[in-house]
Amino acid sequence: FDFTIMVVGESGLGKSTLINCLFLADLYKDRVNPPVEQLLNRTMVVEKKQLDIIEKGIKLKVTIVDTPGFADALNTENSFDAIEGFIDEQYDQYFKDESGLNRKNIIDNRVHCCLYFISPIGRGLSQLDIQFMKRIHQKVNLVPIIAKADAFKPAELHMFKKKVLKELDDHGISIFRIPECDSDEDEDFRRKDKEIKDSIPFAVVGSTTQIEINGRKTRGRVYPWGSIDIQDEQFSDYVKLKTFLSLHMQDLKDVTNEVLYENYRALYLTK
Amino acid sequence: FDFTIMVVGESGLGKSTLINCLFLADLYKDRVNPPVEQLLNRTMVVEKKQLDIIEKGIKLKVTIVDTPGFADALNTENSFDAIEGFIDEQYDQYFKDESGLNRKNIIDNRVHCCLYFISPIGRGLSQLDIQFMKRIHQKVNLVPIIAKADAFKPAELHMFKKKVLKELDDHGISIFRIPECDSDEDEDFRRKDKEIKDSIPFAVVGSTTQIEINGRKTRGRVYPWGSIDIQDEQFSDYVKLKTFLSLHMQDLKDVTNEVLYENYRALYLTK
Ligand SMILES: Nc1nc2c(ncn2[C@@H]2O[C@H](COP(=O)(O)OP(=O)(O)O)[C@@H](O)[C@H]2O)c(=O)[nH]1
Ligand SMILES: Nc1nc2c(ncn2[C@@H]2O[C@H](COP(=O)(O)OP(=O)(O)O)[C@@H](O)[C@H]2O)c(=O)[nH]1
Repeated sequence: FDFTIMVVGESGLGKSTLINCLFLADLYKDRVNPPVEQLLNRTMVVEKKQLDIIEKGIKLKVTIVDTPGFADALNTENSFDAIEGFIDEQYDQYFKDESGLNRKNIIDNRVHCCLYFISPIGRGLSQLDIQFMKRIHQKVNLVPIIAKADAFKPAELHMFKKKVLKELDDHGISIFRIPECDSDEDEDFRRKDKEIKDSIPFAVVGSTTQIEINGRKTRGRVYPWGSIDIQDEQFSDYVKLKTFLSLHMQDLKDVTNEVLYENYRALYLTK
Repeated sequence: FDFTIMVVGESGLGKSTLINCLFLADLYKDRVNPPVEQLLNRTMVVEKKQLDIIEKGIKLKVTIVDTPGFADALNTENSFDAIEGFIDEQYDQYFKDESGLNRKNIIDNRVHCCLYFISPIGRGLSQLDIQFMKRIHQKVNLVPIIAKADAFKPAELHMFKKKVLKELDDHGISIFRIPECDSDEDEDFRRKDKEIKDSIPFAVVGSTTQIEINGRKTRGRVYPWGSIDIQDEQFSDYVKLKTFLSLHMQDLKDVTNEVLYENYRALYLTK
C-alpha cells in the first residue's frame, strides 16, 4: 500500500513538527539552514523520505515529499515550477509504467495528498497562498492546514476558517472533498466523519515535546500561561487531521487515480 | 511636546492592537481592507493620526504614522519608497522651517521612532525585514518589535531574540540604543533601565480586550488553555515597551535631532 503525501508552506510554520506527530518521522533532521542572503538565489529542492508504517495491521509505505525553501527566496516562481514539475514527473512515470510490459507490478509514486500550510498571521490567504494553490489544485488533492493555530482565540479561529473557505471559493480553488458516507456506515462513523468535514480547514497545533497533563502522557506546548495538549480536540484539529488521513487515505488515492491522473492523461494525449 | 512614532509591519501582526494599548487610540478604525487581488497593484499610503495625551502632567502631541498595505502588494519597493519618502519629507520641511523667519515656533514633525514589527513565524528576520531596515536605519530610530510573542515558549523566545539580534548585527542594521544612565540616577532606575535594555527586541503580546484575572482588571487574551495578562512581564514585554517610550521619549527626539537629522542635512548640503 503506497501513499505519497507532500508538505508545502513557508519556513517556520511547524510542518516538520506536524509530520513528526503524524508519522513519528523527522523531516529535515540534517537540513542546513542557509544564511538569508543565499536564499535570494537558491533553487528550491524537492526531497523525498520513505517510511514503513504499520497501521491497524496494514503495512504502509508512506513517502513524504518535503519542499524546504518554498517561498524563502524572493522569486517564488521557481518554487512553484519545482513543485508542479515534481507532481508532473510522477504522472509521467506512471503513464510510462502503465503502458509498459510490467504493469502488474506498477509502483504508484503519484502524489496523493498535498498538505498546504497557511500562516495564522494576516487576514486570511496571502497572495502567495492563492497563486500556489491555483497552480496545483487541479493536479493534486489539496488539504489546506491552518498552522500554529494556538495564535487564535476560539472566536478568531472561527472567523479565520470562514474567511479562508470563502477566499478559496472566490478564487475557484478546489480542495479535497470527503466523499459522502456509504449508506451502510453506522451512525457513529457518520457523526465522526461529519465532525471532520465541518472542521476543514484543519487548524493544528503540533509538538514534538512529551508532556504530562492530569497524569496522562501526551504531546504539547507548555506556556507560562497554560499548556496545550495537542490531542485535545478543543485545542487542536491534530486528531481530526490524523483521523481524516487514516479514514480517507484510500479516497485520496482513488481521486488521484480516477480524476486527477485522468485529467493529466487527457491533457497529455491531446498535445 | 511633539512626538512622532511610525508603525511598520505586515498586516495582521497586531500593530493596531498594540497602538491601542499604548495610546488608547485606534489605528485604521475606518480602514477598508481591499480584496487581495487589488493589493497587487495598490500604492501604499502613509497615514497620520494626531492625539493629545497627558502623561505625568505633561501635554504630549503624539502623531502616529501608520503604513497600511506595507508588504501586502507583491512589489515591496513601492512600500519602501513611500516610507522613506515620508521620513525625508519631514526632514526637508524641518530644514526649510529652520532656515525660515519663524524658527522660534518651528514644529517638529520629524519621525522620532519607528516600531518595526517582526513576525514570530519563520527562523528570524525575513528578506523583507532586512531589506526594509537596511534602507531606513540611518534615517530613523529603529525599535524592532517581535509581534504576537505568545507564539513562543520561553526557551524558543530566548533563542529567537538572540537570532534577531545576531542577524541585525550581521547585516549592519543599527537599532536605537538606550543611552547610558546619568551617574546621578538611583539604583532602582538603573536596574529598571537595565532590565529594559536586556529585553530588546521587545516581544509583545497585545490586546484590546478587557479581562479580569485574580480580581484585577487588565487587558489580555483568553485562550481555552489559559489567559495572558498583557501587563504581566512574564508573559509580554508590553510594559517594558511602554516604560521605554515613556523614559526615553526625549532621547529618541535628541538622537533624531542631533544625529539622524544632522546626517540628513550633511548629505543634503553636499549634493
Ligand atoms: N506556537 C506554535 N509553535 C509551533 C507549533 N508547531 C511547531 N512550533 C514551533 O515552531 C518552530 C518551527 O517549527 P518547525 O516544525 O521546524 O517548522 P517548519 O520550518 O515549518 O518545518 C519550532 O520552534 C516549533 O517548536 C505550533 O503548533 N504552535
Ligand atoms: N496571538 C496574538 N494575536 C494578537 C495579538 N495582538 C493582536 N492579535 C490579534 O491579531 C489580529 C490582527 O490584529 P491587528 O491589531 O488588527 O493587526 P494589524 O493588521 O497589524 O494592525 C486580531 O485578531 C487581534 O486580536 C497578540 O499579541 N497575539
